[in-house]
Amino acid sequence: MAHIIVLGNEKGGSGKSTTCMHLIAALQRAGKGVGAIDLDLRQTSLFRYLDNRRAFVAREGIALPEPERGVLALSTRDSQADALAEEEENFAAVLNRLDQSCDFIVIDCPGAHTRYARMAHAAADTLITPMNDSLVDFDLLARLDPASGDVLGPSVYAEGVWKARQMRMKAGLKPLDWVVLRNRMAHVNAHNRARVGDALTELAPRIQFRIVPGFSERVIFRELFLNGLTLLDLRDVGQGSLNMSNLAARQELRDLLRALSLPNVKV
Amino acid sequence: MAHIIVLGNEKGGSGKSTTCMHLIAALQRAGKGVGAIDLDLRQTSLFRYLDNRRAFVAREGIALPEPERGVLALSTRDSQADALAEEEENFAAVLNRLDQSCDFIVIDCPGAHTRYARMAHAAADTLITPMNDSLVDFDLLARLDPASGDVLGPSVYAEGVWKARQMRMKAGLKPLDWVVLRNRMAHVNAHNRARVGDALTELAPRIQFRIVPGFSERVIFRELFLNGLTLLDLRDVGQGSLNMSNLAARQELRDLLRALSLPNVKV
Ligand SMILES: Nc1ncnc2c1ncn2[C@@H]1O[C@H](COP(=O)(O)OP(=O)(O)OP(=O)(O)O)[C@@H](O)[C@H]1O
Ligand SMILES: Nc1ncnc2c1ncn2[C@@H]1O[C@H](COP(=O)(O)OP(=O)(O)OP(=O)(O)O)[C@@H](O)[C@H]1O
Ligand SMILES: [Mg+2]
Ligand SMILES: [Mg+2]
Repeated sequence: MAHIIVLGNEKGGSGKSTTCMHLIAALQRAGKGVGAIDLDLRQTSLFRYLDNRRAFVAREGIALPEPERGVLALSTRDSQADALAEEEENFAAVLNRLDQSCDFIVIDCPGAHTRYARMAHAAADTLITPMNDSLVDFDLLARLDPASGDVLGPSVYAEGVWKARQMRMKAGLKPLDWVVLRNRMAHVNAHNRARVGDALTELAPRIQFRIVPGFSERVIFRELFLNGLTLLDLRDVGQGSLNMSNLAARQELRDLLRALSLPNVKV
Repeated sequence: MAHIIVLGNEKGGSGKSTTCMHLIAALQRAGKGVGAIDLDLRQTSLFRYLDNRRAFVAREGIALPEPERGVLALSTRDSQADALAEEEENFAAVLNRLDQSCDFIVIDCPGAHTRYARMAHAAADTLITPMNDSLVDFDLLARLDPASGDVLGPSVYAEGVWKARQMRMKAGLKPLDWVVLRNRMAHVNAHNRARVGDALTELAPRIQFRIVPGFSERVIFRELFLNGLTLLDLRDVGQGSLNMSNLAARQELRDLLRALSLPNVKV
């Protein structure tokens, strides 16, 4: 049974696709068979990143690990109920196929509450929610009292995860491991980071997620997009000159992988 | 006729809601009547920001300018065609109502290609597209050749704007002013910023947008969210201690407003 990892957060630009790409790279380099599903069917940021990688390999003649892909199409049926039924069939079929050959299936969700995204959240063994170090992003997890900073109640994305957990329990699946990480953190902004950190620490036990080490704002996480590369590929492509920021980026990725405690993955 | 400003970018987390909130604040302080429509019907980040503002005013007894709101609901009809027809009626009704009392109507779009978002893009007199200083964000405007950096062709969001322009022309409306700004820029990353800047400069004449000054990554743009405040409100609430970053932030907002060249707005 492949272990299903979902990158989910309805908040846009929280780092789902970026984290997804780097997780795929890290798992492949740990020797695992990885399947990738891009549920952002319009933007397809993950598959674009992977297309760029494929083009780089073809152009430069350098071998790089590439995941197997699961491709899903949007139903064109006019009735919502019919469209849902068709997409549920597609989703199950793709998961079954990838399950045959993969140790891990990594699913990148869009920043929206689509039918496929809801299916992915119910199918996830590990749900990774990256977020900006921001009370605006936090607002999609829970509402805070402006005066006291206390958690007032869950917001729309947390409620969605709760529903997915319910579906999972009804289907008799093992519990979802929900992890939240902060992304694009800057060293400056210590006060804001403490406010967000405190809010997350208070919220975590209430809606059942654990907080794992995340990523700093580092241009290395995005400047290799056109070539489809990640920092883990730099040695293979002969750009192994790891400066301070890249070494730190490697460590951040390693710390995340360790904290995820994935089955049979030694870090 | 109220001038309609739309914040649009299918790419999530590009700064639509943040730019929207600060533009509303700036226009109100320039003495204009402002209407606000939040088309992110699930996250409602803009209306949450405004709700927090309203709660602050009630709690602290400090008067602050608040825009008029236009509220839209998602159609629950099962057929796509029926849902579209109902939503088109809702949209026109809300615009007509706000038009009576507002100089400007500001519309915040979600990071997705929804029916209401498409209507907003066709209705926009000014379309503001904020984006991260990133080739990943750029990828939603156009594809670049990885080797040469040349623009290969428009991507999904640029095509959406083109379709909106077509609808506008057929309806006999004046041309859309499409402006693109970079958001969350960091002083470090000069090389990456130059790459994105060059790509934007090459693309601008081809798909007909102009580039305007944007915003740096500054915690002042997000740390006041819980109280619904912007940096323009700090003097009114007695926190007028403008440090270097806040003064620079003010100037960035002023520079944007000037570059927008809005009717009857002196900056
Ligand atoms: N740690 C990081 N350092 C630097 N840039 C980053 C980092 N993480 C993400 N980015 C950049 O931030 C932007 C948003 O990231 P990304 O596209 O991964 O988010 P997303 O959650 O997948 O967005 P969407 O909701 O649109 O799918 C992109 O421009 C990306 O290149
Ligand atoms: N100039 C800035 N400086 C600091 N933080 C910023 C800035 N602009 C935006 N942010 C933060 O970046 C994140 C994304 O911004 P925002 O929510 O405005 O984007 P959006 O395009 O409306 O996203 P969505 O696609 O989810 O609607 C938020 O956490 C916000 O607080
Ligand atoms: Mg994405
Ligand atoms: Mg928004």
